[in-house]
Amino acid sequence: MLTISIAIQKGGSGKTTTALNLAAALQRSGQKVLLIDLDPQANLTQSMGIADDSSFSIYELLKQAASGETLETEKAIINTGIIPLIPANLELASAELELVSMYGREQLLKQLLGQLPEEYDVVVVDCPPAVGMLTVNALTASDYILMPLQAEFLPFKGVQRFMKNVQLIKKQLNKKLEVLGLVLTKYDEHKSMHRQIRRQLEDLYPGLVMDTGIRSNIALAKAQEQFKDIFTFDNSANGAKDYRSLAEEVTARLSAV
Amino acid sequence: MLTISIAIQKGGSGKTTTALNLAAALQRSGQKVLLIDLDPQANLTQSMGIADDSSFSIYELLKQAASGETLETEKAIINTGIIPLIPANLELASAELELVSMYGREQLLKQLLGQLPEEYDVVVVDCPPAVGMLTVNALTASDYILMPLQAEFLPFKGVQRFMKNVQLIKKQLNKKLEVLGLVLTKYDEHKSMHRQIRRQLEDLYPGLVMDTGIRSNIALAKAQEQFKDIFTFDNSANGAKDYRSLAEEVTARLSAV
Ligand SMILES: Nc1ncnc2c1ncn2[C@@H]1O[C@H](COP(=O)(O)OP(=O)(O)OP(=O)(O)O)[C@@H](O)[C@H]1O
Ligand SMILES: Nc1ncnc2c1ncn2[C@@H]1O[C@H](COP(=O)(O)OP(=O)(O)OP(=O)(O)O)[C@@H](O)[C@H]1O
Ligand SMILES: [Mg+2]
Ligand SMILES: [Mg+2]
Repeated sequence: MLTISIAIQKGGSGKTTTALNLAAALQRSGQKVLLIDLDPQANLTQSMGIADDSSFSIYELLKQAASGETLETEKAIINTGIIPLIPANLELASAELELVSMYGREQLLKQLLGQLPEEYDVVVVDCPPAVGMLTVNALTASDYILMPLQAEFLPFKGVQRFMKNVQLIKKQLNKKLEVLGLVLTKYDEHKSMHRQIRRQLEDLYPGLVMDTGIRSNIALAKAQEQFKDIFTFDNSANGAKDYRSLAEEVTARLSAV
Repeated sequence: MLTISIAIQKGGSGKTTTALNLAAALQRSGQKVLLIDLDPQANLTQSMGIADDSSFSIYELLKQAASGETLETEKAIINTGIIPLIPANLELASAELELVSMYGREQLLKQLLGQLPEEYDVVVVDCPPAVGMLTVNALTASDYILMPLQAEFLPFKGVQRFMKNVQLIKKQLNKKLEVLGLVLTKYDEHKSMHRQIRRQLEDLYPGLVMDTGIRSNIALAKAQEQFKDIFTFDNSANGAKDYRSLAEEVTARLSAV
């Protein structure tokens, strides 16, 4: 079972959109996938048409792990019709503070993933725009991190700082963590700025920038409003082509290891 | 002196871009403006060409306030060449946790604003994509909150939840806080989804949606790369027209009170 965190602290980088559509593409290619919404905004949960105020979510599971109780992971998994999901709820906003003073506070998600009821091939974790206790839990539990970002100046500054955080977490909490790659989102190759920032990223992080760029495509936002992944919404849309291509590239990188 | 927070938890909503360019437009219309970067990402600071690892930033000021020391606000203000700025630095990331157990922890920014060396007409505060101790400090200290957001499904879900947080903070911490408005960013009136979400917001929050929508304009991102506000970068760009229009609308709303 491989665990991939979709994480970067820069807001609006396409984390949630990538978590859902990469997971859907992997599932369509035959993988057994589980999604986890680790963001107090609960956007992934909302985009799958699931209530963001359920009584048993990732928050309740983390609290069980923190207090050493039996982990009821099966109870938390919702069969959404697209992909199984452990949802977030609004209470998760208080998790950052509540977890801070608990023993083994960075290992809670890792514990949960050790107690899943089924054999999943891939677990995909959607993270919040912050490097707090939730993202740290995700990276401590993950084999890989995939970082989406727009090819613009502020995201470019942000990824450089985030990379340092990732290296620190790898060193202190999870030596097996690898950067799967950086994927450019809302990419427009007609914009000179996007091409230039792409090149700068390729120079700065050789081999890490995915060949696949996710082009700007309103179908990706429209699909979320209808609680669909992009393939179900419009399999011929650019967004579908790009996320299919991303899934192939991710699979190739995973097999190359 | 009026204090306006640019805040919403949804990432990539255009907070930092709005903080800088609204402030620049207000200054050009004759107001004496101060900018405060309250985001550990320090994007506003970076977009003004200021070091994001200075030794005396908003973080050090907040710590002085928390420990009851003399507040050296003057020392923190940088004359950037565009607008005076109290910068953020990387340490601010630990502020969320450090401030949590301090007395009067939500009032720290308010204390600082009571100790500014000069008479500013407007203070504009850029907030992080989170409703944590930093955003709570901003809203406790502010007269107004302006919420930028994209006219898409996930931001639409996000603003509804954020509004509840704002009302709670108003009730418990700052009865004078008013919502100045919601401003649509990266708006494309050719996209039916954007028009539809705009209408839904106008129905849900009558009178709150600003008439001015900030159109999608790469010049806004390019200006940040050159450490310029949009007016200095390209005064004829759509981004300049839209932020000028936003500033006029904001000024009109402030005078109407
Ligand atoms: N390639 C794309 N083309 C067009 N719209 C996109 C694309 N990717 C994402 N979006 C839209 O941009 C908005 C932000 O994307 P998303 O929520 O996935 O980013 P995020 O990084 O998860 O944000 P946050 O930091 O708040 O968690 C959403 O409305 C989404 O539908
Ligand atoms: N109207 C616009 N047209 C084109 N690009 C824009 C526009 N507004 C913002 N951007 C760009 O979108 C990206 C995100 O904007 P910005 O950083 O201002 O959002 P934010 O809400 O402050 O993000 P965060 O949640 O990370 O603080 C930046 O690269 C910025 O230059
Ligand atoms: Mg998200
Ligand atoms: Mg910002």
